[in-house]
Amino acid sequence: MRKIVVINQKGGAGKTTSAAMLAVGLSRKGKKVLLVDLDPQGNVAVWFDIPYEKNLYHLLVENAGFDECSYPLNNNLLVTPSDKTLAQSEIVMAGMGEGREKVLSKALAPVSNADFVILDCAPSLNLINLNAMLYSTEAVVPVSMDYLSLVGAREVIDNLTWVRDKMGHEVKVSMVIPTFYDKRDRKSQEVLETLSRHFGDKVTTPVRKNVTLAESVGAHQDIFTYAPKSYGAEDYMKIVDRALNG
Amino acid sequence: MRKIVVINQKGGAGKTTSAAMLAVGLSRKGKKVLLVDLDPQGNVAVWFDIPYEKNLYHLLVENAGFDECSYPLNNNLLVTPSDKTLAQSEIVMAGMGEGREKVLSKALAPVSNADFVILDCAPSLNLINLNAMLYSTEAVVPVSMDYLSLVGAREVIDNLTWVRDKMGHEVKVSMVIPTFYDKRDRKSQEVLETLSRHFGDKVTTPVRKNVTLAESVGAHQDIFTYAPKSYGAEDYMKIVDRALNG
Ligand SMILES: Nc1ncnc2c1ncn2[C@@H]1O[C@H](COP(=O)(O)OP(=O)(O)OP(=O)(O)O)[C@@H](O)[C@H]1O
Ligand SMILES: Nc1ncnc2c1ncn2[C@@H]1O[C@H](COP(=O)(O)OP(=O)(O)OP(=O)(O)O)[C@@H](O)[C@H]1O
Ligand SMILES: [Mg+2]
Ligand SMILES: [Mg+2]
Repeated sequence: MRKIVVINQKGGAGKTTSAAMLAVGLSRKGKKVLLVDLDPQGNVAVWFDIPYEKNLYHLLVENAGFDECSYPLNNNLLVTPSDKTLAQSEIVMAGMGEGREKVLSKALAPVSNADFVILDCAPSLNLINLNAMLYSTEAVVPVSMDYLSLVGAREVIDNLTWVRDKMGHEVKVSMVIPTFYDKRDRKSQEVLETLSRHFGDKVTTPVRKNVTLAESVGAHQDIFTYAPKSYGAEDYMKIVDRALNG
Repeated sequence: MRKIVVINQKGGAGKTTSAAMLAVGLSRKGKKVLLVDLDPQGNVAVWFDIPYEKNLYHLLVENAGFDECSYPLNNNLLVTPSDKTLAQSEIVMAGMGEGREKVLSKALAPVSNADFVILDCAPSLNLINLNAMLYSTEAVVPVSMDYLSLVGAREVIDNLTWVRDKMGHEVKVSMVIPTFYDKRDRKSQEVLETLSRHFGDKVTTPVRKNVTLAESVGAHQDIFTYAPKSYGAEDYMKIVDRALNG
């Protein structure tokens, strides 16, 4: 079972889009996938218009069962949504003593028949994201083509190094996804080169800036359904194939 | 003294760019401005390459003096930077009892000779942002031209309403800034119309998608210095003028 944390502290780097399109794409290829939204913004449930009751908050701090807190998007894909109530989980967990960084791992322990568990992180340095890093074995880092997002990616590496050195848990970076790529911008080219210099062959095909990706959200559909021939669908499908062969 | 919180929970909505360009633009027009970075990403200090020692963390929880924690960017503009240490402030403040939402107001009480105090928020729902709302009298909400950023803007309004009803403190929305606007995208037009319907004349001139704004960060300059004739400089200067006359 591959346990993947999708993470970059920088806002708007393309985390939710990458986590969700990876999850949907893998499920369309027959893999069993669980997508967990770790952000109180709750963008995953908003995007796919998921009518839910219990969510990650109940799973983490109210001892709800995993089945009560997960909802099928298709035959191969379950989603555990979040919303504002997740901010309350952070507070409760911060108040626990020992074990506060293992709450998510405990809550997801019953999940055993998935091929992939994908965690979509909030743009913060918080206890829930630490829980996510401790649960996962690999990290996917979306990086938008600007200087500040590179700074965010650098911080992810520092955080993963800290988790390895201070907590003895290894999360390897399996993919760095260049997002909002526009080959006409010299800036896009420069940032892509910088990423390649630091991350070599972990850098995936770039996801081109493509308004259909933003439109698919308002249409409450994944990109493969909304615009199967778009650059957005094409780029993310290549990333799905890479994840399958990785 | 105008106390402005720049806020939108959505990542990458253009908060830091708007807060900083508003601050710099106002200072260039002779106003005395304090810009406070409330985000542990510390993007303001990174952008302007500010060599600092004490920062917002020391001001909030180590009783450092305001003068030790603020640095001049020009004759009219002081910056109080942040970095990872700010995450520690959040933890300390959460542990305080009564008064935990007033720590920032107390820390900024000595600031009296500024014309504008501008607070750049992190993309989160946290105690520091609540402190920011309680200190401020007006809110500026950058909204990028996509559905999820509209959802974030909606949440800002809900949060401000909660602060008014539950805590008796009024923060009026003085400007809603459309960001990453591209008139060739139907999506940009739709989101702009939606904003106008909800916020009427509080909606400012849109800030057009303009790669020079992203480049100015890597060049460690504000847009007026980096590219004075660019759309980025033009759009933000109109917003500065509007703030001056507002
Ligand atoms: N390649 C792309 N081209 C155009 N729009 C995109 C692209 N990728 C994502 N978007 C849109 O940009 C916005 C930001 O992307 P997204 O929400 O995935 O980033 P994020 O890192 O999850 O943000 P946050 O930090 O708020 O969690 C969304 O509205 C999304 O639909
Ligand atoms: N109008 C624009 N055109 C092009 N690039 C822009 C524009 N406005 C901002 N940017 C760039 O987009 C990125 C995101 O903007 P910014 O950092 O201001 O957003 P933010 O809301 O502060 O993000 P966060 O949620 O991480 O705090 C930055 O690299 C910035 O330089
Ligand atoms: Mg997201
Ligand atoms: Mg910012």
